[in-house]
Amino acid sequence: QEIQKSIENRLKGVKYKVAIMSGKGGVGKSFVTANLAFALAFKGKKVAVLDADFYGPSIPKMMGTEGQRVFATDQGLMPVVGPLGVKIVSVDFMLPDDTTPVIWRGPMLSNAMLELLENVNWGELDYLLIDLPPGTGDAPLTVAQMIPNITGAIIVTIPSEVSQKVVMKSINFAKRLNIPILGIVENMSGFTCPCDGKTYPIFGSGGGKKIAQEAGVDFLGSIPLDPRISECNDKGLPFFIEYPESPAAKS
Amino acid sequence: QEIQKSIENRLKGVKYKVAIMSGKGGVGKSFVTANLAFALAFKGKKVAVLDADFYGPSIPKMMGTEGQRVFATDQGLMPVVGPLGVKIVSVDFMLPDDTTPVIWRGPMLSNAMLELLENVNWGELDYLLIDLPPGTGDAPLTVAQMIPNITGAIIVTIPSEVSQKVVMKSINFAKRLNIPILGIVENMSGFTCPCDGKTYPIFGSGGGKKIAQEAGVDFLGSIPLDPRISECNDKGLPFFIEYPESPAAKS
Ligand SMILES: Nc1ncnc2c1ncn2[C@@H]1O[C@H](COP(=O)(O)OP(=O)(O)O)[C@@H](O)[C@H]1O
Ligand SMILES: Nc1ncnc2c1ncn2[C@@H]1O[C@H](COP(=O)(O)OP(=O)(O)O)[C@@H](O)[C@H]1O
Ligand SMILES: [Zn+2]
Repeated sequence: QEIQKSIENRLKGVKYKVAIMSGKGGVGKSFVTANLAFALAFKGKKVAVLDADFYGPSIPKMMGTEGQRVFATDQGLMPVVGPLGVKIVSVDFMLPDDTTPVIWRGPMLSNAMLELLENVNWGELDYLLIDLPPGTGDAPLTVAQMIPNITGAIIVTIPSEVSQKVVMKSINFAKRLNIPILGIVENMSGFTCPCDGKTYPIFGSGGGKKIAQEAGVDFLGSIPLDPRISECNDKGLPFFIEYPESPAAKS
Repeated sequence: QEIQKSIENRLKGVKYKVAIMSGKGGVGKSFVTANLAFALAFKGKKVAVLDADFYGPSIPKMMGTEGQRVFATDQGLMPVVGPLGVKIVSVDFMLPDDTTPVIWRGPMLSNAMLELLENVNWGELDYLLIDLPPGTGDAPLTVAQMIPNITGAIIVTIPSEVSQKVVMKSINFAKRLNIPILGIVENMSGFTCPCDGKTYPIFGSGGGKKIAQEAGVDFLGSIPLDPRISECNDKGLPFFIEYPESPAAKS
């Protein structure tokens, strides 16, 4: 197809393409994507982030680039450049304002996604991180079917059993579409109270390891529930943590 | 249209139709829906729940009805009956097993939703609660456009600023589609540590009230982060809480 060729052309300078997915919303996919991007950029890598969640984009705010715009030039659509030189593309950079709902049905969403993939000028990159929305519908399908040679997917979950069920669906989705699974990151593993240093497993515990075993994939590590994480995300600042960011960053 | 008529016919015995939405995933929509249904049934009301999240259904597990089936009879599709007599319909009751991903694009999803709305025999009900998926795409649109006279929507959020942005989109979605907003419930407001009784605002604080003011709607109350809630949800047991469930239950 014509479209496939022009997408390949736009992505030919990208070494690794990694999707961050979960199936379940609110588990921390955007937080993990933003901090992975910051951590890789901090090590001197050339990194970009594609916020593929058109209905609920959180990347612009988490990466300190709220209200910026993507401009069209004769070289194509130029990404916004955030902290540490990370290039970012999100639908929020193309809307009148960021409280405007994107009320699109599947076909319109897929077309908008294809427009982006065909026209964004990413340049030379070591990593393109793709923050996928919850679910296994149009956006993940278009990404999986139209982006050539995806290096792999990092699956994010929280410990609860309710979330595991839905996360297993997205693992089976990745397997069906031949996307290699790089591993599982468990987020919001427990809150360590400053008053006594005790850890309270608010969403339960062990869910991430269990899924990794069931699905036969690596467990990349866990990230605690930490008020400073939520605060950094709200302020758009990188939160470097000694948790799986290092194993996840190696992938 | 033909379809609209048969949906109206199926819903003519339902007094109140309430959508529980948020735009953002993982804020506790399914938890609020399940407990609202249990609380209303506990007061003797006839209640049903439609799990409109086809990609990530959590209602069956939270309401203790995992693995059950919906059967077709000459009267139509008969809902599963859960604890306290609550009737439940979810796509998980129609899949081979609940880790099978629903890999459908928009049009297929909308058709499946219409099939359900046309064929489920709800019978006489006081309340039909509709648990909407995250986003403002095919599922919320089909519900908003095809279900006649929706009583209103309850919006669920967590306190973080990142979530508020996305929740505002779903409020604007409801306003555009003329769905009255019954109010805002803030969930995961803070964790009260048993060791010292101090409350830690893990996801920040005040987000729910702020959105209620900005959008000019009622603030129905807040629910704390509580490990017992996550546990009850994983076990499919009703967790009666003295928080906004009472004001929300009145709506
Ligand atoms: N480990 C954590 N500790 C505290 N807050 C977190 C953590 N991970 C994510 N958050 C917060 O939880 C909310 C949901 O995270 P987000 O990355 O938007 O999830 P998703 O992209 O899966 O929907 C955000 O407000 C974010 O700041
Ligand atoms: N107040 C709360 N305290 C502790 N856990 C909660 C609370 N509300 C929801 N949960 C848990 O958080 C996860 C997400 O909730 P869920 O209702 O599935 O969200 P949504 O339907 O918005 O995606 C589930 O594991 C649920 O058990
Ligand atoms: Zn404590």
